[in-house]
Amino acid sequence: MIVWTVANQKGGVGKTTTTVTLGGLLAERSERVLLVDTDPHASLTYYFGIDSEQLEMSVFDLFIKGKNVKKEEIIQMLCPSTIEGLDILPATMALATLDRTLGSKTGMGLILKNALEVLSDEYDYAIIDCPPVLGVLMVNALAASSRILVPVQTEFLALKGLERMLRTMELMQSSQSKAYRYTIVPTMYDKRTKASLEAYHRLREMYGDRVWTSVIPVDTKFRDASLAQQPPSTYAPKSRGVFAYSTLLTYLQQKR
Amino acid sequence: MIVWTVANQKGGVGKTTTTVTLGGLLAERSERVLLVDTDPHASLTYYFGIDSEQLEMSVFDLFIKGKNVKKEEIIQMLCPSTIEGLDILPATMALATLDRTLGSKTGMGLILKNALEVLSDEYDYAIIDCPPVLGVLMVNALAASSRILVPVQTEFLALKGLERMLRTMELMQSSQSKAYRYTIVPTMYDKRTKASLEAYHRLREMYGDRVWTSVIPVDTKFRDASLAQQPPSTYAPKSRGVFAYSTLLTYLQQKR
Ligand SMILES: Nc1ncnc2c1ncn2[C@@H]1O[C@H](COP(=O)(O)OP(=O)(O)OP(=O)(O)O)[C@@H](O)[C@H]1O
Ligand SMILES: Nc1ncnc2c1ncn2[C@@H]1O[C@H](COP(=O)(O)OP(=O)(O)OP(=O)(O)O)[C@@H](O)[C@H]1O
Ligand SMILES: [Mg+2]
Ligand SMILES: [Mg+2]
Repeated sequence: MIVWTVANQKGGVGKTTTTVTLGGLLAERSERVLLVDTDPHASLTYYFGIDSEQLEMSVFDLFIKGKNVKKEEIIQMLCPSTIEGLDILPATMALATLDRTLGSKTGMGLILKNALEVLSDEYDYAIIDCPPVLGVLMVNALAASSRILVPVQTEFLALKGLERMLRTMELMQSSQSKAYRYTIVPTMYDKRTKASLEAYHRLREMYGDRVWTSVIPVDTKFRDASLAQQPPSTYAPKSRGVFAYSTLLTYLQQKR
Repeated sequence: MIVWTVANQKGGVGKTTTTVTLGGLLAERSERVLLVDTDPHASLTYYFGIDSEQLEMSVFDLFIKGKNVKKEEIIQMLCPSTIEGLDILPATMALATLDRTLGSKTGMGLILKNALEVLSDEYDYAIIDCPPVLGVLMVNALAASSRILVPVQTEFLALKGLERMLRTMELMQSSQSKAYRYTIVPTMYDKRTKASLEAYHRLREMYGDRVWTSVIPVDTKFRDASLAQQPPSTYAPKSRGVFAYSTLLTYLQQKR
């Protein structure tokens, strides 16, 4: 099972949209896919019409049960989606308390990694959607994954703090003693504005081949798809936004 | 001094934009204004061209010094802005560690409230920009303020989880035994799409007079203003976005 994390401390940059769109495209290509929601605000969970408040079990329970959680227990936490081959490990608001209650305990950084290893023969891909926070949930996501996707809006202010954040994420992951692989995904690119073009060139100057070779354009179909509670790849398969994500997916699969 | 908090656990909804625009408008009306950045990603700090990584002192130091911080020490943390009468209390990435290190200690919820009381004869207004997280920084902001402004995108997915979040914020504040006053500010309203209109009507149905009587429209000038590192009220004073915020400001000042 290949595990990707989608993360950025800046809010509203398209983390959930990236997770859902890539997940939908992989399921169309007959891969078995698990989407993991680690955001207490539960956007991914709500996206698929799952009422986070009604859930009895969620990612939060993985942290309560700790290292000895059994496969059957994890499977009970999963929710099917309307898409064949695509399941959700949902989030609840209770995750917002994790940093305060468990943050300083040792060994809490590998809970998600352990749980996904238990499930690794059930799925081909797992994609983890992160909250816009550098906390214990992010540490877990980084430890569990082989590559981090960092959506970055193509605007100048979005480039501020990016360098520092990438370094902090590297530190958070370095305790896992493995290669730190990330791909910057320029998103919400608006070809009509000069600011977008300039910011994109600046990104490529600063990060070279760590930046994906293309961009995700601004596309209103993404909002419409979330209103329809369908992955963009199902809702608007021929849209330029989905086409861009399928190019990204091919690029990522070649990189492994 | 009147203190407002701008908060929403959802990312990218316009919290920083709301804080900067209202701050700029108040300074134009010759009010003395302090903008407080409690987001570890430091968007507000970078907006004003302040390099968060070079700062010796920031909001983080208020938590280190604790209740006995002196007025001179707080004044040293402040940064002037290019706008007459508008100062910034900046943020650093170190704030990301607060929940893990101080979250469970008692008495950490009133640090910001105490500090702003010390400064209360220096400013007429203070506006606190929050990270998209329900944590110890949010507890501090809620305790320090008389009203919470909640920017909400006019789209269906943005309405999911809103009820739960407002209730959680009320619980976080109830320990301060004062009235819980919030105003929902519909933002990024796009009059061309039916989804925006429907979501706006849904908001009014659900929350009645807790929703501001108008909306902040989608306006590309906000991104341009942040690129120019000027408050929107300075950069594009006649834009429809700034006009909408000045109507909001008049509404809020009448509500006190
Ligand atoms: N390429 C795009 N073009 C236009 N709109 C987009 C695009 N990508 C995402 N959006 C819209 O932008 C908003 C924010 O996206 P999303 O919720 O995926 O961001 P996020 O980074 O997950 O936010 P959070 O920080 O709250 O987790 C949504 O309304 C989404 O539909
Ligand atoms: N009314 C609007 N119309 C168009 N763009 C807007 C509007 N308000 C904000 N924006 C843009 O949306 C993006 C997100 O805004 P902003 O950074 O203020 O959100 P935020 O809620 O503070 O995000 P975070 O969750 O990261 O703190 C920015 O690029 C900003 O310029
Ligand atoms: Mg999200
Ligand atoms: Mg912000």
